[in-house]
Amino acid sequence: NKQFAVIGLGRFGRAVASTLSRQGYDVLCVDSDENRVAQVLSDNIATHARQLDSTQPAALKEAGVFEQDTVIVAIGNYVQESIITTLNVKEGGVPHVVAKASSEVHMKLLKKVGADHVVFPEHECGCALAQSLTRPGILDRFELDPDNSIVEVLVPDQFNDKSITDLQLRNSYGLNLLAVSRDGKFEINPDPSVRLQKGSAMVVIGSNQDINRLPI
Amino acid sequence: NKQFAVIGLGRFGRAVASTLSRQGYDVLCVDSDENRVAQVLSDNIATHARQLDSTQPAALKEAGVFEQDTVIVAIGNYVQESIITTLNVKEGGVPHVVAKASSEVHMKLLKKVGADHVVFPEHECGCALAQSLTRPGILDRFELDPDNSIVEVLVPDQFNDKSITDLQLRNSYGLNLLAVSRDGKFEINPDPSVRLQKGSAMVVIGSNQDINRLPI
Ligand SMILES: Nc1ncnc2c1ncn2[C@@H]1O[C@H](COP(=O)(O)OP(=O)(O)OP(=O)(O)O)[C@@H](O)[C@H]1O
Ligand SMILES: Nc1ncnc2c1ncn2[C@@H]1O[C@H](COP(=O)(O)OP(=O)(O)OP(=O)(O)O)[C@@H](O)[C@H]1O
Repeated sequence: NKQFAVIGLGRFGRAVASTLSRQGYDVLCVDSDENRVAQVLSDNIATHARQLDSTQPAALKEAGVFEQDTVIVAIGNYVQESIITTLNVKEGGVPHVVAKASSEVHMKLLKKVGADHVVFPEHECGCALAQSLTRPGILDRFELDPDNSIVEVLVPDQFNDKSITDLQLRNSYGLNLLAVSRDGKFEINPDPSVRLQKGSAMVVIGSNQDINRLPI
Repeated sequence: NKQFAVIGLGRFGRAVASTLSRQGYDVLCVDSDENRVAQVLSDNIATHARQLDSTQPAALKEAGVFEQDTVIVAIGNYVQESIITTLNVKEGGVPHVVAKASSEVHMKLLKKVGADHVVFPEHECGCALAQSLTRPGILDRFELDPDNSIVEVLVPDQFNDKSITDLQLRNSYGLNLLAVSRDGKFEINPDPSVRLQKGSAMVVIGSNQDINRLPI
C-alpha cells in the first residue's frame, strides 16, 4: 500500500522501478524523454508512466507525484534539473525523497534542498569493491559499528576437519560462530560437534580486531 | 603487498583507487584523458598515474599494468574500449580482473572476454535501494542464503522496556538475538536481563520467514 514515484529512467531509476514493481508495489515512472517512458511500459517495468519535465511543479502535481509516500529522484548527471526537481517534490509535500548524486558537491546541494537520503552509486560501489579486493578471504561483511562486524569467511585451511568445540573460537579469537554453510545453504547455530570443511563458509561475529586475527 | 591498477578515472575508478590508497596499497592509475591523470595526482588519490590508451597492449605492458595482481577496468560508458581493454589485460596475464558494466549486454560481453568479476553499480544500487525502501523497519540486511538472514532492525514499540528473557525471541519468533545498540555502539551477546529500548537497534539471525513475523 506504499506508493512510489521514480523520476528519471536511466539505469538507476529503471532498477529501482523494476525491483519495486516486481515486489508488487505501484510505481509511477516519469521522464522528460518519451522514448524512455515508452521503454518502461514495453519492458513491463511499471504500469504507470508519464512524460513530463520534473522542473515544472504544475506538471508534477498534475501527474500525481505529490501524492506519493516516497519519490526517488534518479536524475544523476543533470545537476540543475536534479536539484530543482528535489526542491519541487519536497515543497509539494512528499514525506520521503531519495535522490541520486553524481558528485560530492551535488550531494551537498541535494541535502540543502531537503533530500531525506542521498545515494552516490558509482562512489559507494567503488569503495565497497576496493574493500572486498583487499580482504579476499572475507566473502561478505556486515558492519555493526566502527569496531564490530559480522563476517562470512571461507573456512581457513588450518580449521579444516576440526570441530567447533576443538576450535574454541571464543577463547582463541574472541569470536562467536553463528552459522556454517554446506553447499551454499547455511545452518544457524550448528552443533558444536560439527566439523568445519575447507571450501565451505562460516559466519562469525566479534570485534574487527579479533576478526583480523583469523588465519584467512 | 598486493598490487593494483585502475584503468579509467571516472567516479567509480577514482573511488576504487582512493579507497585502496588510503589503506596503504600501491595503485597504478591510468586514463587516456591527461586532465583526469593530473587530477588523481593533485587530489592525492594515487602516487602513480599515467596517460595512455588502454586499447593498446603495448602501452599497457610498458606502463607495468600486466605486472599487477588485480586490475579494475573502470570504463563504463565506452563499451568497445571497455571490452578491448579487458581482453588486453586478461591476455597480458593479470590473474584477477574486475570490470564495470553499463548494461546487461555489456556485462555479458565482459564475461566473454574473461572478466573475473563484473559490477554494475547503477543497477545494483538501484535494486538495493528499492529493497530498503520496502522494508523501512529493517535498517540493514545480510543475506546468508535465499532462506536465512541477519537483520538489524529498530526495536519495535511493543518490545520497549522488555528484557531479552521476557521476550523469548527464540520461542516466539525462532530468532536469535546477536547484539543490541546503545547510542550507535553495539554490545554483542548482551546479558539476558538487559532491557530493549525503543529507538535503539537490535541484530537478529534466523529464517526470512521468521524475520518477517517481527512487529516492525
Ligand atoms: N527535467 C527532467 N524531467 C524529467 N526527467 C529528466 C529531466 N532531466 C533529465 N531527466 C531524465 O533523467 C534520466 C536520468 O538522467 P541521466 O542519464 O543524467 O542520469 P544518470 O544518473 O547518468 O543515469 P543512470 O541511472 O543511467 O546512471 C534521463 O532519462 C533523463 O531523460
Ligand atoms: N581507451 C581508453 N584508455 C584509457 N582510458 C579510457 C579509455 N576510454 C575511456 N577511458 C576513460 O575511462 C574513464 C571512465 O569512462 P566513463 O566516463 O565512460 O565511465 P563511467 O563509467 O561513466 O564513469 P563513472 O565511473 O563516473 O560512472 C574516463 O575518464 C575516460 O577518459
